[in-house]
Amino acid sequence: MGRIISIANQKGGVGKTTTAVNLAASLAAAERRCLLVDCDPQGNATTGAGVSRASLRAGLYEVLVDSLNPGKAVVETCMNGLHVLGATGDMVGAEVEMASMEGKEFLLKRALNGLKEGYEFIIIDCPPSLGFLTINALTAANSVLVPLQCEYYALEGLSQLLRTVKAVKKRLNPFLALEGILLTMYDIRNNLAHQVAQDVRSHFSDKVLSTVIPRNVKLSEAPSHGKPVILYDIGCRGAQSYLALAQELIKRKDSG
Amino acid sequence: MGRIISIANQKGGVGKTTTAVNLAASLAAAERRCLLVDCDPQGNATTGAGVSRASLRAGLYEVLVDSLNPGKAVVETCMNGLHVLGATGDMVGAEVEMASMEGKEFLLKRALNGLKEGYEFIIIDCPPSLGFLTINALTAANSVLVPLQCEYYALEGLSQLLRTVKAVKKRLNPFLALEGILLTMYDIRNNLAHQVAQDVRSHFSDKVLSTVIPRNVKLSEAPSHGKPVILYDIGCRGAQSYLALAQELIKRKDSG
Ligand SMILES: Nc1ncnc2c1ncn2[C@@H]1O[C@H](COP(=O)(O)OP(=O)(O)OP(=O)(O)O)[C@@H](O)[C@H]1O
Ligand SMILES: Nc1ncnc2c1ncn2[C@@H]1O[C@H](COP(=O)(O)OP(=O)(O)OP(=O)(O)O)[C@@H](O)[C@H]1O
Ligand SMILES: [Mg+2]
Ligand SMILES: [Mg+2]
Repeated sequence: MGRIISIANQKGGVGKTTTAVNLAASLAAAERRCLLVDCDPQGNATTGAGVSRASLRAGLYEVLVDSLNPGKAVVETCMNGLHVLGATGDMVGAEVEMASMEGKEFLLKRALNGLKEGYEFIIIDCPPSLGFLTINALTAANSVLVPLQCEYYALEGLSQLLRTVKAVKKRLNPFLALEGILLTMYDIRNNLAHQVAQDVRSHFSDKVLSTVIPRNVKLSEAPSHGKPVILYDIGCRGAQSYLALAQELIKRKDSG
Repeated sequence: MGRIISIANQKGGVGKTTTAVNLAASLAAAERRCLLVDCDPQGNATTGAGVSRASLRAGLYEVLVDSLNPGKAVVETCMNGLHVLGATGDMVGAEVEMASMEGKEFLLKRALNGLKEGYEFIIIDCPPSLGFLTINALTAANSVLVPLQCEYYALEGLSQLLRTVKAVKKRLNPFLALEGILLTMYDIRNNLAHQVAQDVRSHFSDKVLSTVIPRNVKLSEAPSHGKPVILYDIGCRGAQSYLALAQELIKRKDSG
């Protein structure tokens, strides 16, 4: 039964897409069938996984707004065991259209119900906002993974995000758990990163995932080649850290 | 008469807030009175300019949604000639409330009309989305400055943003011009940055501003001290690049 994990943080540029694409690919590499859902109109997760947005006949927009059968929008990727439900250009208009639909917060949850059987993990990439698309992703998810860039502005937004997660848990999804806070772009030479990491660990202790993602230029180069980093350069520190993250989450799931 | 420049890009984490705060401070240092408007519910520009969000009696939310006189929400900062119209916690609900208001795209334009006389520049920081708040900022502005991180995903979103700017110019603000594309977080050691910069210069040639902002850790440290970078460490490359940007924009304005 698919475990649905949403990758969310309204702060921009913290590594949500990089985490969604590379975690999904690392789970597939560990032979856990995985579906990557791109819930961001920017469509970065779609391209980062090597799927050409222009070639998609249908994507999440058609599933949410036109009630297309989600199975018809899922495509394969260059990796065995990794499928993508992508974001086409239409997604830019999705939030406005969804706002007036019946049961607007549950559209994604309902769409994924039919797909859960076929995957062990479903990973959802969210846009940098707390609008309808992110609310839909939190309502559909078993848990939320929060990438946190080790920078000052990123720390500022964390309490707002955790308040929103609590509100969604209370009103829309009582099963929503915090999978954890993932420290990203961690540069050991940078004092600020140490300070932010210490701050977060002292406030949120056991909620901080033990895997830390280092700043690694290969992670930002891989998307320009349309590949997850484990296919671009499996030996680099970026790839190794996402493979470790996948193992950490698999152990949690298997031990229930 | 105040020239209104919106700092916009729906891609997250590209340096919008860092540019808004440090450009506004650099303009004030050049004795051009400047108002910084925080149109992002995250409120990073408010804190980055040294204003405590909790201490604000009123902010942009009260001005847009409750029709408060904007002059009553403007506060001074630790720098002469730099004022802030900040974002309080209520801003999280602004977009939903504005969606049902009369003339919803013109709310910010109308609010700033009364303030333009008192400043030579008004700089507006936008959230990482193309929703109502960003549309309001583009409708109120004389021009839009687009910070572009020299990374692959950031390049992907540029054409969508420029389409939105054209659409706003056609339907809501015929005077809207592109101030320019500002290359940010430019790391000369990084091949990808060179490639992206070359790509952008070949596609957009004269629209790329001559000032380039280098990656510089002082720029990410300054906000944790509640100061624009020119007050934190004026000699660093980050501060020098924003002082140069201010000069580039002043020359353009003065030569009309
Ligand atoms: N650990 C890392 N080391 C180096 N670069 C990284 C790392 N993680 C992400 N990046 C790069 O930083 C930029 C921001 O990351 P990404 O786009 O994944 O963040 P995001 O949170 O999804 O952004 P948005 O808020 O726009 O959706 C991208 O260009 C990406 O390639
Ligand atoms: N030139 C630079 N060198 C080093 N760090 C930078 C630079 N510019 C910005 N930063 C840091 O990178 C992060 C992202 O920048 P910033 O928050 O200004 O982007 P933004 O576009 O406003 O993000 P959002 O989309 O969330 O509003 C911040 O932590 C900031 O301190
Ligand atoms: Mg993203
Ligand atoms: Mg910002």
